[in-house]
Amino acid sequence: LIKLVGVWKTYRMGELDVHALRDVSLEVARGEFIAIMGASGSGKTTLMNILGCLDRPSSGSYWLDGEEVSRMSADKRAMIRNRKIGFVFQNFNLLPRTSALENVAMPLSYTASHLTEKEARRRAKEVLERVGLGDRLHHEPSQLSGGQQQRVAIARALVNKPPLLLADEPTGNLDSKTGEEVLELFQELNREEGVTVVLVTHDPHVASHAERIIYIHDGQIVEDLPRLHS
Amino acid sequence: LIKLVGVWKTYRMGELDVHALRDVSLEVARGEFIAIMGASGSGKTTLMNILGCLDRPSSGSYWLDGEEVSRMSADKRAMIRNRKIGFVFQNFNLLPRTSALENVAMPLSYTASHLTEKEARRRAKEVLERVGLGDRLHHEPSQLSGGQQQRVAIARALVNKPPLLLADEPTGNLDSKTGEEVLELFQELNREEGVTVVLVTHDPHVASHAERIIYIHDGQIVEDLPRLHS
Ligand SMILES: Nc1ncnc2c1ncn2[C@@H]1O[C@H](COP(=O)(O)OP(=O)(O)OP(=O)(O)O)[C@@H](O)[C@H]1O
Ligand SMILES: Nc1ncnc2c1ncn2[C@@H]1O[C@H](COP(=O)(O)OP(=O)(O)OP(=O)(O)O)[C@@H](O)[C@H]1O
Ligand SMILES: [Mg+2]
Ligand SMILES: [Mg+2]
Repeated sequence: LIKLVGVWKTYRMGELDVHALRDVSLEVARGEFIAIMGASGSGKTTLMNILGCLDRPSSGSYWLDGEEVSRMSADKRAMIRNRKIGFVFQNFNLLPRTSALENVAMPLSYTASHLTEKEARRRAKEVLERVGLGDRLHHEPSQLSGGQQQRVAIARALVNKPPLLLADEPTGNLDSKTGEEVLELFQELNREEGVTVVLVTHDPHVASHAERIIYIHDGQIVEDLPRLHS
Repeated sequence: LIKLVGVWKTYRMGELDVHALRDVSLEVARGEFIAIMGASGSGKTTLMNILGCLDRPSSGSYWLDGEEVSRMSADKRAMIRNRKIGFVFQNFNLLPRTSALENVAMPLSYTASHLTEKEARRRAKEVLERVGLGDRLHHEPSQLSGGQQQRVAIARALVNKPPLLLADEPTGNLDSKTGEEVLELFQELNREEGVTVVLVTHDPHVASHAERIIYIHDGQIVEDLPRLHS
């Protein structure tokens, strides 16, 4: 499903270059559940933004589902994102002044435009109930706790059952019980719907839910191991 | 230093009332290092916003350093915040389009206005180096990773050495090594400068750095225990 070859991402800051990713190559098969770990600033979000077609490499290639996407136009990449990728952002990126329900229903207007507004809202409600927010449907982001906002972001990424789920530290604001429920939901989608999951985390316990763990250090992949079965 | 008596915080949402805090009473002595834990949505940030004089209780009282602050005007509370409280926000609240260095130097213009701009920037630089961001001084928030932004927020809260440090999930975006360095810095300020620390966390390992742990559930304090010494 995913094939990165020789990807670099460099930011020019005046005379300095910041190499956020250096010569990254990675393959992920359909249906895998992988975790990405590494120190703060090591390049995980940069990698996720490239995988999610939100950003382009400075050099190197990215094949997603058989198409080379890194040189496509912004419009084409947006279409691919809407149809194929669910993204849980590290900083949530929810629409302010918009209820949890409407935030979660939004992707359906791109991908499932055959649904009536009523059906879209019903599906959004189901996913929100799944992450424990059935009693917060009409709250706006500013009326939600940090972990509740994170769960709205998770629900929004899942509502159109995308083939690829990219989750950037999705449990960072959740207590262990709530976090566990979210991870079990990801595992269920992976096992039962074949959703490919790529999850960035700082927490080894969260990473243990994946079958393969990739370690990034200073923009390079330094380890790529199957999880140790306990 | 801190005395809350019978504090309630209620949000009116149409016909429903959301009781974010219910009859909360709490005392924290000067120089203590306490952790607050509880499920997502249980009321931790609401409690921190009241302790930080950013918000007022719906009913009940709050004595900070001998003054009853809950009924003071917004201006008076802002003055108290600037002089006495360092706050690490769950969502960072950094100024966009402003470098890490300037974000961190900002509180000094209120509290240490005798410093020249050069001295203020030097002090900001020292704190940023302390949290491992010496090579990111001139990056703006959008040019920083999630954990780097979190560390800028931490540095800003510490730069004027406030007597009370309130930190709302300050390690949520940090890998364990970087998180440990931040917690050791808090412990050092607590031991050597007598800074009173109130830290919200979902991570029991983080909470173990405190000497007392308070558990919140559905807006109420349900446990208040000294840490088990291991
Ligand atoms: N402005 C508001 N209007 C209505 N309800 C609110 C508002 N702000 C917060 N709430 C509700 O109050 C409750 C407590 O919120 P709070 O942010 O204190 O939780 P928290 O313990 O910090 O959670 P987390 O661990 O997820 O950050 C939540 O259920 C939230 O939905
Ligand atoms: N627009 C930018 N300009 C310059 N440098 C940047 C920019 N965006 C990111 N960086 C730098 O690239 C590096 C990698 O950032 P990235 O966000 O990928 O880290 P991360 O692994 O996700 O970290 P965290 O765990 O803290 O979220 C960081 O050192 C960061 O300062
Ligand atoms: Mg990141
Ligand atoms: Mg909170």
